[in-house]
Amino acid sequence: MGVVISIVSQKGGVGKTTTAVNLSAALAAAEKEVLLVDLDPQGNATSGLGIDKTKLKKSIYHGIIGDADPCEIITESSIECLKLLPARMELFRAELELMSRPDKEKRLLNFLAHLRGTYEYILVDAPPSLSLLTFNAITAADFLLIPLQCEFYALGAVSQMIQVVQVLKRRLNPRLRIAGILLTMFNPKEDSCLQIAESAREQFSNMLFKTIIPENSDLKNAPAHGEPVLLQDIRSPGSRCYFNLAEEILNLSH
Amino acid sequence: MGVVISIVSQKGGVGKTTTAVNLSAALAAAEKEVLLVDLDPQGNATSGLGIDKTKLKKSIYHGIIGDADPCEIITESSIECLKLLPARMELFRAELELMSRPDKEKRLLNFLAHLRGTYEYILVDAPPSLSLLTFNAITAADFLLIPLQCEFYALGAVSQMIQVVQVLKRRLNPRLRIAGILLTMFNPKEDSCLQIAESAREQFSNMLFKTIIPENSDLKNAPAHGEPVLLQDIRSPGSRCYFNLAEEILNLSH
Ligand SMILES: Nc1ncnc2c1ncn2[C@@H]1O[C@H](COP(=O)(O)OP(=O)(O)OP(=O)(O)O)[C@@H](O)[C@H]1O
Ligand SMILES: Nc1ncnc2c1ncn2[C@@H]1O[C@H](COP(=O)(O)OP(=O)(O)OP(=O)(O)O)[C@@H](O)[C@H]1O
Ligand SMILES: [Mg+2]
Ligand SMILES: [Mg+2]
Repeated sequence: MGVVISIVSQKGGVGKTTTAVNLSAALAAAEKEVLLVDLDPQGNATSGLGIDKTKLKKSIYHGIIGDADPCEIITESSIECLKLLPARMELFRAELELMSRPDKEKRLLNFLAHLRGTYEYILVDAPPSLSLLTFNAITAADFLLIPLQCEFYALGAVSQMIQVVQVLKRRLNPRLRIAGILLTMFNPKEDSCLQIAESAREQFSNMLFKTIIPENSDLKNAPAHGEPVLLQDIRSPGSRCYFNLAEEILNLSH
Repeated sequence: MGVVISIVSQKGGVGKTTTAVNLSAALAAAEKEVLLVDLDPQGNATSGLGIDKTKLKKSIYHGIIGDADPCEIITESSIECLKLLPARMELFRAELELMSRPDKEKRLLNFLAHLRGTYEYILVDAPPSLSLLTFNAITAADFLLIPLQCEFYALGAVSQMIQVVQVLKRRLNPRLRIAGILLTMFNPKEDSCLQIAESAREQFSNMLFKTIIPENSDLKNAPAHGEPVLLQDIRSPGSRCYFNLAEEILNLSH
């Protein structure tokens, strides 16, 4: 049975999409069948995989409002074992349209239910918010991965997120666990970065992944080429760190 | 009559809060009466000004749902001419609670109406989304300031935002204008940064501010000290660039 991992943080720009794209690519390179779900109306995971949004007939929007089956939406990527449920701008409308439905937080959970038999890993890239789309990502998940950029505002965001997760776990998803907190854009030459990483270890000690994602220009530039960094240079530090993270994910007990 | 400027981008981490805090401080240093409105449930502008959220009796949440007057919420900052309408986590609830109200996009507009006579500049820090809180920021504004970090995903976000603004301008706020697009975290040594800046000039030519905000460690570290960068070192590049931006804002015709 496939495992659903949602990548969440209400803090913007901490590396959610970069992690979603490159981790799913690394898991696919390890010959796992992977489905990446882009749940951000910005559709950055979709463009990060080089998909042309104008050519899509349907997107995840149609899936969660109940207008399409998964097979009508799922798109190939340039990596064999990696498929995508793409997002486009219309997804902004979903929050308004689902607000009055009793199962509004469970739309993604129900939509992915039939896919767990086909994919070993389903990764969800959530938008930077604590709104209905992110609640859907948390309710559908077996595990959460919380990226933490080494900057002041992002540290507070992690404790806020953990508070929200406790509430949603009780109300909507008792099986939910936090897979870990991932330090991203880590630059050991910056004092403030070292200090933030140090306070993260004190506050969240055993929740941190062993893998730390370095600040890395390949990771920053890969989206402009529309492909994960491992397709550009499999030996670069940007690729290797996400292979290491994939190793930790493969060892999660589920 | 005071001018309302909302700082918006659905892309996360592009420098909205950093701009809101440091631009409002620079305008206050030019002896303008300034009110900064924190409209992000993360409350980063509030912590960026060093305000202790646990000591607040009320926050902007109470203002926009109609439970409190501005004078019950407005807080002093460490800068004489700069006051703040602070945000706390409860603001996440506002979107759900306002959804069914007919004036849901105009709550902030109506709440600020009486304050335009007291403040010369009212700056609004919006969350990274295109949801009800951001619609409130756009509807209440005379001008929009759109930060653009020199990275691939942020460029697409600007064109998406401009599309949304055109729709909201027609429907909700005919007087709205875009004050400008602000290049942030600019690093001239990075090729990708230069390329993104070049495409921004081609796509948005006359909408770009002359001021460019450099990548600067003082700006990155200031939030940890709870104060704008000009209180740390008024001559640093981080301070000077926001003084230059303030100059351009003072010259906006309104
Ligand atoms: N390890 C890294 N080193 C350098 N730059 C990085 C790294 N990871 C991400 N970035 C850059 O930081 C920016 C933000 O990353 P990304 O878009 O993945 O964050 P996000 O959390 O998904 O943002 P949003 O909140 O808007 O969804 C992007 O320009 C990306 O290229
Ligand atoms: N000019 C700059 N130079 C270096 N770092 C910067 C600069 N401006 C902002 N930063 C850093 O980048 C990160 C994101 O900035 P900020 O929080 O202001 O963006 P934001 O758009 O408000 O994010 P969000 O989408 O979460 O509201 C912060 O750590 C901040 O300190
Ligand atoms: Mg993202
Ligand atoms: Mg912000």
